[in-house]
Formats: sequence, structure tokens, C-alpha cells
Amino acid sequence: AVAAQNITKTFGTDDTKVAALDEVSVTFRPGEFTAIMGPSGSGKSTLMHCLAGLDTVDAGQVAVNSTVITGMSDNDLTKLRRSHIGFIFQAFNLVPTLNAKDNIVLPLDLAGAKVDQDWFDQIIATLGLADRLTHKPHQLSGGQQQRVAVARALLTRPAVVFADEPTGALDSNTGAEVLALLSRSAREMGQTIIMVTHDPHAASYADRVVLLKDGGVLGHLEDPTA
Amino acid sequence: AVAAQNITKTFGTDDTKVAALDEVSVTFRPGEFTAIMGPSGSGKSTLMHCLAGLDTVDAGQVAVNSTVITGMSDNDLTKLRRSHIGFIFQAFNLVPTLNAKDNIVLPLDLAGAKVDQDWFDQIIATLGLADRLTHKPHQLSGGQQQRVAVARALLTRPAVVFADEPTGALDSNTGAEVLALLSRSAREMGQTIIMVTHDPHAASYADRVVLLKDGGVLGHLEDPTA
Ligand SMILES: Nc1ncnc2c1ncn2[C@@H]1O[C@H](COP(=O)(O)OP(=O)(O)OP(=O)(O)O)[C@@H](O)[C@H]1O
Ligand SMILES: Nc1ncnc2c1ncn2[C@@H]1O[C@H](COP(=O)(O)OP(=O)(O)OP(=O)(O)O)[C@@H](O)[C@H]1O
Ligand SMILES: [Mg+2]
Ligand SMILES: [Mg+2]
Repeated sequence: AVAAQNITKTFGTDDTKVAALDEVSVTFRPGEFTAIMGPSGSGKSTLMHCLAGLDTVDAGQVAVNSTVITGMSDNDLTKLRRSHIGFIFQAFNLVPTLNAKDNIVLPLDLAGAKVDQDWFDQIIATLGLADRLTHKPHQLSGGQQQRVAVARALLTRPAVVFADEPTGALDSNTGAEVLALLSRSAREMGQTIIMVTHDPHAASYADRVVLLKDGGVLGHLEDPTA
Repeated sequence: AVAAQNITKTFGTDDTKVAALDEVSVTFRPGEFTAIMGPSGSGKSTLMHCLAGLDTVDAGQVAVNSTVITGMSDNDLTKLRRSHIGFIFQAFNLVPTLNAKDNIVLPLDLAGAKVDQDWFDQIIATLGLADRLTHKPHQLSGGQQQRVAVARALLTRPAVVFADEPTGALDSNTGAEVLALLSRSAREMGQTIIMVTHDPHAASYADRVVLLKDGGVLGHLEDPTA
């Protein structure tokens, strides 16, 4: 459902120039749960942003659901992301002026689509957010903000879910709820789950692990166990 | 070096009202490395902010280095924090318009103090930031931003270091460097280290663990082993 072919991405100029991705090729299939691991600064978030069309590549191409997104116009990219992609950002990226509930339904509002109330209630219950829906981001703990970001990405039932360290701010119990939810999304709803994590326990929920190092793919692990 | 006596903290009004801390008493001694653990939303960040004088309490009192800070003026609080406290925020709180180096030396600049160049070089080398000093926060990975926040808190050699999930965005190797640095700061420099973490491995570096739940102290663990 998502494929990168030989993608290269360089940032900056002169003394901030960094080769963040160096000829990376990787494919993610429908219903597959992949964990991406690697040292801090190895290019994981950059890879995720390029695969989701949030950033452009300097060489190579990216395809989502058999559509080549490299070279697509901003308008078409936005429409594709809105209907097919959910993204849980490493820094959450919540809208500070909206409360938790409005942050969560924002993608649907922007698409002019209705909220599936049952699914909304299920996600909120699983993530323990029922009594925080009217709080704004600054009135939430770090882990609560992270869970709002998770709910926002899952509510639209997108074909592909990108999760950039989705349990980084969570205790083990709350983290397990998030991982179980992502795992069910892959197995029962056939979604493609691509999760960056530093936590080997989180990676053990995945079907396979892709290892990055210095902007390149170091290797793969099938069926990881913590 | 830091003591909280029966502190209570309530946030919000009406439907956002939350009793974040409920009669919490805890003492931290010089040279002691304490980990604070507990579920997401249990009050850890709130406790840290109240202990550091970044937020006021509604009842009880807080003392830092035998000075009662409850009721202190903003000016006096700012001076005390600047000379005695280093804080690594859960969301990093870096200045977006300054590069990494300027973010790290900012507290010293504001205090009109000189940078100890040897100590600066040591910290930068240990945290692997030497080739990122001219990058601005948006040009850094999540883990690199976190390490800049760690460097900023340690450069001034404060009597008390508050670390709110200082390894949340780091891979295990980089995280181990940060934990070893904090541990050395306690043992060799006699600093008081107070670290919030969700990671039992990180907690194992501490001399003891304080457990929070629903705004109250659930218990203590001495000499934790992962
Ligand atoms: N300004 C605010 N208004 C209302 N409630 C708030 C406000 N700030 C924090 N809270 C609430 O206080 C509680 C404690 O928050 P705190 O940030 O201390 O939790 P935490 O233990 O650090 O959690 P995490 O592990 O998720 O970071 C949370 O339930 C949060 O929703
Ligand atoms: N705008 C930019 N300009 C210059 N360099 C950049 C920019 N954005 C990212 N980088 C660099 O690209 C590299 C890869 O960053 P990326 O955020 O993908 O790492 P990561 O693997 O997600 O790390 P972490 O685990 O710390 O989140 C880093 O070394 C970073 O400094
Ligand atoms: Mg990252
Ligand atoms: Mg917190």
C-alpha cells in the first residue's frame, strides 16, 4: 500500500547540510504492521514524512495505494492524505486553540465528512480520554496529548497509519492500549501500520522491523519478539 | 535540597476542573537520584513544575535549598531558578529562533555568566551534538532536540536538576549516555537529580523511585533494579 523506491533527501545548505535519507527502498503491504527503528537522527521521521507526502524527495519516488505521489500538486496531495492517510506526529501537532474533541474530529470536519459516533466512542474509551474531551492541549498531560494525536489519526479509518513514536510519552499500560489498537487496525481492518519506535517491546507488536542507520536501511527483522 | 510538604494543586474550572496533586509530601536530598513514575495523567509533570517554582500550589509549601519558595515574588523565583535549578521539559521548550548552541547557553547569557568551555565541550561530546550546534530546533530530529534540552539544563551545574522524561525520544544507546551523565552529576557533583520516567530501565539508574497515582503518592521503592 506504500512503496519507496530509491529515495534520497538532503536538508539544509552549507553548515547545516545533512543527507537525511540515502537511496532508501522499502515496501509496506495492506494489513501489515511494520516497526521502524534506529538511532536518534538516523532518518526515521524524515522517511515517514516523505512516505506520507508531507515532504518532497530529491531523488527516487514514493507510491501510496498504487498512486505515484512524487511530483503531485499540493492540492492533490492534500486530498489523498485526507482520504487515505492518518499521521501521528512525534511532536503531536495539536491545534492549541481547539479542545481535545475538536482536534480529534478536525480531519473529518475539513473533509466535510460525518463522524462515526460508535467508532469515536470506542476509540475514546480505549484511550481513556472520555473525561478530557473539553480540555485544550495545554490543559492536558504529555501522554494525554499523545493519545489525542492517536485518536485523530485513527478516527478516519485511513488505509495507511503513520505513527511516529506513538507511545513515547505513555506508561506501559496506556502504551499497551495504543499498541493493541494499532495491531487490531492492521489485523481486522486491513490497514497498513507504519510505526517508528525506540521501544523493543512496542516493536514486538509488529510483523517485522526495518532498521535505519545514517539515512540508510541497515536490515530487516521478521516476527520480532521483545 | 528540595522538599514538598502537603502540597495540593487544582487546575481549571467547571468541566475542566482537575485535582492534579492531592496533599503530596516528598523530600529529595543532595546527591540523591530519584525517579518519579506513575500512569499518564497522574500528576508527575505538575509535581515537577511546583517543586521547581514554575507553578504555584494551592495549599502546602515547597522549599529549595532550605528556602521556602511558596509565596516568593516572581523576580526572586526567577533569580533562584537561574542559579540553582536546571529543568529538562517534557516538550523541550527550545527557542525556535535560536540555534542549538545559543539555546544551550541561553540561561548563562541571561544571568550574565561566562560559559565553562571545558564543561560545555564535555557535555556536547557525551550527547553527540558537536555537528548540530548551528542547527535550529526545526532542523533537528526529536531526539536531538531532547538532547539540546538536556545540555541546557546541565551546563549551569545547578544544585537541582529536574528531568521530565529526558530519554523519551532517544534510542537505548543515546538514552544510556543521558542517564549515565545524570547519574554522574548526582554521585560526583552532589547534585539532586529528580527524573520523571515511564521506562523501568531508566528508573534503575536512580537510588529510589517515588510512585504517583491520581495526584497522590502511592509508595516508594529503594534501590530499583530493572
Ligand atoms: N491547565 C490545566 N487545566 C486542567 N487540567 C490540567 C491542566 N494541566 C494539567 N491538567 C490535568 O492534570 C493532570 C496531571 O497532569 P500532568 O501533566 O502532571 O500528568 P503526568 O503525570 O505528567 O502525565 P504524562 O505521563 O502523560 O506526562 C492531568 O490529568 C491533566 O489533564
Ligand atoms: N530542516 C533540516 N535541516 C537540516 N537538517 C535536518 C533538518 N531536518 C532534519 N535534519 C537532520 O536530518 C537527520 C534525520 O532527522 P530525523 O528527524 O529523520 O531523525 P529521527 O531518526 O527521526 O531521529 P529521532 O529518533 O531523534 O526522532 C537528523 O540528523 C537531523 O539533524
Ligand atoms: Mg524522529
Ligand atoms: Mg508529564
